[in-house]
Amino acid sequence: PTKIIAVANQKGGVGKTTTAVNVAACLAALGQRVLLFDLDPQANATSGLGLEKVEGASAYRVLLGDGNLIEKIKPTAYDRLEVIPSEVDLCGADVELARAENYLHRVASALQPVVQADRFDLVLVDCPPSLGILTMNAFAAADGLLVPLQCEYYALEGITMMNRVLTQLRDSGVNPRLDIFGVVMTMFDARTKLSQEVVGEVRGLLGDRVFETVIPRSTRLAEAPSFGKPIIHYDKYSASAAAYELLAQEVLARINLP
Amino acid sequence: PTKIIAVANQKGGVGKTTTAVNVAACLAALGQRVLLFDLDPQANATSGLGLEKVEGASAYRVLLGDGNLIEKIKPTAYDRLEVIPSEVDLCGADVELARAENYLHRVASALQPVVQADRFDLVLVDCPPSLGILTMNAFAAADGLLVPLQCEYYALEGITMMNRVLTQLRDSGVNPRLDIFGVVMTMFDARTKLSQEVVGEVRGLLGDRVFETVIPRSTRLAEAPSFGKPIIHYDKYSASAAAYELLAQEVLARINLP
Ligand SMILES: Nc1ncnc2c1ncn2[C@@H]1O[C@H](COP(=O)(O)OP(=O)(O)OP(=O)(O)O)[C@@H](O)[C@H]1O
Ligand SMILES: Nc1ncnc2c1ncn2[C@@H]1O[C@H](COP(=O)(O)OP(=O)(O)OP(=O)(O)O)[C@@H](O)[C@H]1O
Ligand SMILES: [Mg+2]
Ligand SMILES: [Mg+2]
Repeated sequence: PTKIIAVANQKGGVGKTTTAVNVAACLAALGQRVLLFDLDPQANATSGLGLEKVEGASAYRVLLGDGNLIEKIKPTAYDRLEVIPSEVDLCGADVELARAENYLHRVASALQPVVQADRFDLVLVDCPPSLGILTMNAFAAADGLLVPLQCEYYALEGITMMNRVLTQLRDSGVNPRLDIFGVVMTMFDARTKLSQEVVGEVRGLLGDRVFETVIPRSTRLAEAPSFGKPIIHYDKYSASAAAYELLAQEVLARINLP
Repeated sequence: PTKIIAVANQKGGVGKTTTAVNVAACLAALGQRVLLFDLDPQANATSGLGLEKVEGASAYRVLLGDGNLIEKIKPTAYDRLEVIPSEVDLCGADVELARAENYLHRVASALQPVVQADRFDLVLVDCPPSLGILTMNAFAAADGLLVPLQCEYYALEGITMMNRVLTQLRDSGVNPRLDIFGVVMTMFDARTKLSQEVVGEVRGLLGDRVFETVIPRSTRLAEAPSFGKPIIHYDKYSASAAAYELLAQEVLARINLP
């Protein structure tokens, strides 16, 4: 059965897109069939995988009830990895959806034909940096949340807000099974006390929800998107490629848990 | 007369809050009377200035028509620097405001009594990482936009989106005078080619809208918020404190231009 995981954190710039793109690429290299669903109007995951932004190619029309999500699926240069691209028309989605019926379940119902077709083992949804309607839609559709967390102070503050929203969505019945699938610490800089302190604090707070693998801060990761390549195809032998390969193995093990 | 500048960029984690807090603190140290208006539900600017997040202390009720913004103004530990704090109730603002009358001009009308009181030389509005209704409200109220831009590839992609929105708001009459007041390059890492390339490209695209001062990547800047202090009060003699002091002088010179 196809699993749906939303990569989300309302704090900006914590590595959501970088994690979605690289976990997707590493899982595809491990033999999984993966769909990356870019739900952020910035469309960074789209360009991070080497695709152009094309007007009308996003899920926007489908979320408003026009057409089928399967038609929006595009191939990438990488085996077993496909993408639903984004582009700027998604900008209008929050306001438009707010006025639509059943406005929190538009992503869930749009994904149904994809899940029923059983083409993919995993759908990863890259979310924008907010708790707006697009992100709420991803939460309503997801089996779990993958939360990238930067090893910095402001990012730490965001955990309480995220937890509050999760509880609300669970208790209100929007998605009773919604929970944190895993937290991954990103941009870890071993030379700074701050990184060590934040990782210690997060492991204390969230225990074994936090993946063992920590993603180091690395310029190679920031360079790769300008070539439209995931790190394992841009610099295969780098420390950051190794880190994402390890993380992908942890994600796979956790998905397959009973 | 009081000038209103929105610190904005829909790309997340580019240094909006860090720039708003530190430019505000440096301008106050130069003798300006500054109000920092935290319009981000994450409330990072609030804690970055050492204030607690208090339920009901944000502008939320006032934006929905209940009460006066002047009552929400709080002092900080720093002379001539005051703040309108944020807290999590602002999370609901986007959806609530979407249904309100005149929903794009709520911040502008809430700020009117503050501007008429002439208590401040400058109001800096820290925006969330999105082009949602709260950010649009800040754009409608602003005399200009201060756009922090991270020296990285994904951040570069965001410029076209920002420009598109500005043109829309100007042409539709929401704010005919809206323009980019200035762009500041942030998290510059002199050791990487990527930083140099991005700065070169942005100066080519935006010319003298880009401030001369470039903010270096520095751990001291990431540490300061955990002590609730702007950099000039946390580590006065650091390179990043010097950079923000220079930037504040450039901002002041540009504000006073005829
Ligand atoms: N481990 C890392 N080391 C160094 N740079 C990184 C790392 N992870 C991500 N980056 C860079 O940091 C920036 C922010 O990362 P990214 O865009 O993936 O975050 P995001 O959470 O998706 O941002 P947004 O909130 O805007 O969607 C990007 O320029 C990216 O290339
Ligand atoms: N020049 C810098 N050098 C190093 N770290 C920095 C610098 N500027 C900001 N930071 C750190 O980077 C992270 C992102 O910065 P900040 O929170 O100010 O960005 P933002 O654009 O306000 O984010 P958001 O989009 O979530 O509002 C923070 O942890 C901050 O402390
Ligand atoms: Mg992203
Ligand atoms: Mg911020």
